Amino acid sequence: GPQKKSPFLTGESSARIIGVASGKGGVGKSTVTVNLAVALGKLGYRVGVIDADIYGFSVARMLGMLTRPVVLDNNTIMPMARHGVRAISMGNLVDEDQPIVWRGPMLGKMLEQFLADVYWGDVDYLLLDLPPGTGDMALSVQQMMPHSEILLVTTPQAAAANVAQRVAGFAKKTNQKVIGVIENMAYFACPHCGEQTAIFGEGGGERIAHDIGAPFLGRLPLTTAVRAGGDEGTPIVAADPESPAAKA
Amino acid sequence: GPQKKSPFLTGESSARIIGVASGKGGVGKSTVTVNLAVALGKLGYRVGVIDADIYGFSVARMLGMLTRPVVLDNNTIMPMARHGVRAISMGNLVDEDQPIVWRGPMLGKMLEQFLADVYWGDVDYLLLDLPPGTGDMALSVQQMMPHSEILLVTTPQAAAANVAQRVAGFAKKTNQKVIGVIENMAYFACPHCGEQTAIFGEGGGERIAHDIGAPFLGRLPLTTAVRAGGDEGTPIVAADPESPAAKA
Ligand SMILES: Nc1ncnc2c1ncn2[C@@H]1O[C@H](COP(=O)(O)OP(=O)(O)O)[C@@H](O)[C@H]1O
Ligand SMILES: Nc1ncnc2c1ncn2[C@@H]1O[C@H](COP(=O)(O)OP(=O)(O)O)[C@@H](O)[C@H]1O
Ligand SMILES: [Zn+2]
Repeated sequence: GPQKKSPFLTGESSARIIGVASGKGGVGKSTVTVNLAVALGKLGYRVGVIDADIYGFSVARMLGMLTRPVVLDNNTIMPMARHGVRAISMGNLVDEDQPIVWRGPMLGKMLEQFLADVYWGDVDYLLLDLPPGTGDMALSVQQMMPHSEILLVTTPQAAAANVAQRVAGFAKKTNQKVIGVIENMAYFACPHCGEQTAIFGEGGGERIAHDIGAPFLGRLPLTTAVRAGGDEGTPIVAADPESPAAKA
Repeated sequence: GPQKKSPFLTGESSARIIGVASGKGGVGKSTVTVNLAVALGKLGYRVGVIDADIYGFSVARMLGMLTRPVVLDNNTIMPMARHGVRAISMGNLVDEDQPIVWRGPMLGKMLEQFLADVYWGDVDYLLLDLPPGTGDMALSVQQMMPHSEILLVTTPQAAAANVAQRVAGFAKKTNQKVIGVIENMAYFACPHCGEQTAIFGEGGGERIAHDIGAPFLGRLPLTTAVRAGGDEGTPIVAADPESPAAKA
């Protein structure tokens, strides 16, 4: 059918649209998206977050907003709001144990609904937590919002950095700017003796940033607190603004 | 077009077909698939591995077989063979930095090609390293091979266990048996002082196994050796059969 109307699709909105991508799953895209959103909110920006990982939705849990959204008479969906951030996720529409068994084209339709039917108001940033891979959703985001930018998240090892590099190759083909690379799970500092171990290796983040000509935005350590914050719905930035992980 | 002929699709093959799934990416599906395959090979079984993660392919690197396959005159593809395992991956067909930018229906076609055009011979086990999510590939595997079974991999935290439970819900709907749950990255033993930290929390594996009524098959620790083996193409089972990680 005809594409729905949304300020993000018609160009009326002046919001910066940033897709947080990695190619590989489990490297910390959702964690970085949620913490970045809360950090931007604390700086006074109005921020929206769309959980575009339809099968592997996790933003609702990570922001502690696993309830259903308010839907107005005209079918407008009010976004969830917590920690100074507005957000919407499949986690707000179905139970967490409910598998979403859809084929590719449904993903783009869902994204359209999140963009057009949710009342975002005037946001400065719209962050999209992208699913792993360079398939249907990545293609839909690029086709619907060609001016969106990409923030690349990787862990240090070659296996993850190579997949992230494939995303950069995809972004290049579609003229989306990669605004930078964040390396997550860079090291683990033992809580007992303080020694650091590079469990996932070293250097992958800087290597890709160099290869693709994008700024390297820094490293985040692997910490139990970051993981616990994600499980409990209190992002580390909100929980402990002073910690080095939050400042990165 | 008409479905290609393959012993795995016509039921001629007596191989046990096991999809290694998790729902979430980055929890260790590929690592478990590759190590399980090598371990079965060491026990004398003939094992084939299909890297069904088309966008996030990593099996070729993990088995140290990043070269191109031999293709016979009649377009039959000879599988790669290393560490006593036969395997095929997108990593054998394209360069590692090459993004695969396909929509959903292409995924099923690629799976069909891996099943029908590759000369697997008589294998006892066919392991499928599944992509994250419950989308096109999961649906294609279930439709093409309804008797395939699912091995579920999760990490201990709630966020990952919930997504794995969605896969179990999907398997139930499609009558695929879940043969068991493996919990990966269960704890990290500091190489300096030996103390263990449950970085990713505890209990997710056992909780899902209990909830879905499937056997809990054990825990694997988070070790630098497992990660390094994956990056260098020498699976830990092949590298150090005595280590506790390999025995699980
Ligand atoms: N820096 C970190 N320290 C500890 N745990 C982390 C860190 N980053 C991510 N995690 C945990 O790792 C898991 C995967 O992260 P997630 O953000 O869901 O990755 P993705 O969105 O790439 O799949 C989550 O349970 C999360 O809490
Ligand atoms: N038990 C483990 N110890 C250390 N690293 C691991 C372990 N399991 C997986 N990894 C590493 O974590 C990353 C993700 O694992 P991978 O098998 O690719 O997950 P998936 O297939 O679920 O995306 C890889 O770099 C891998 O080497
Ligand atoms: Zn220690």
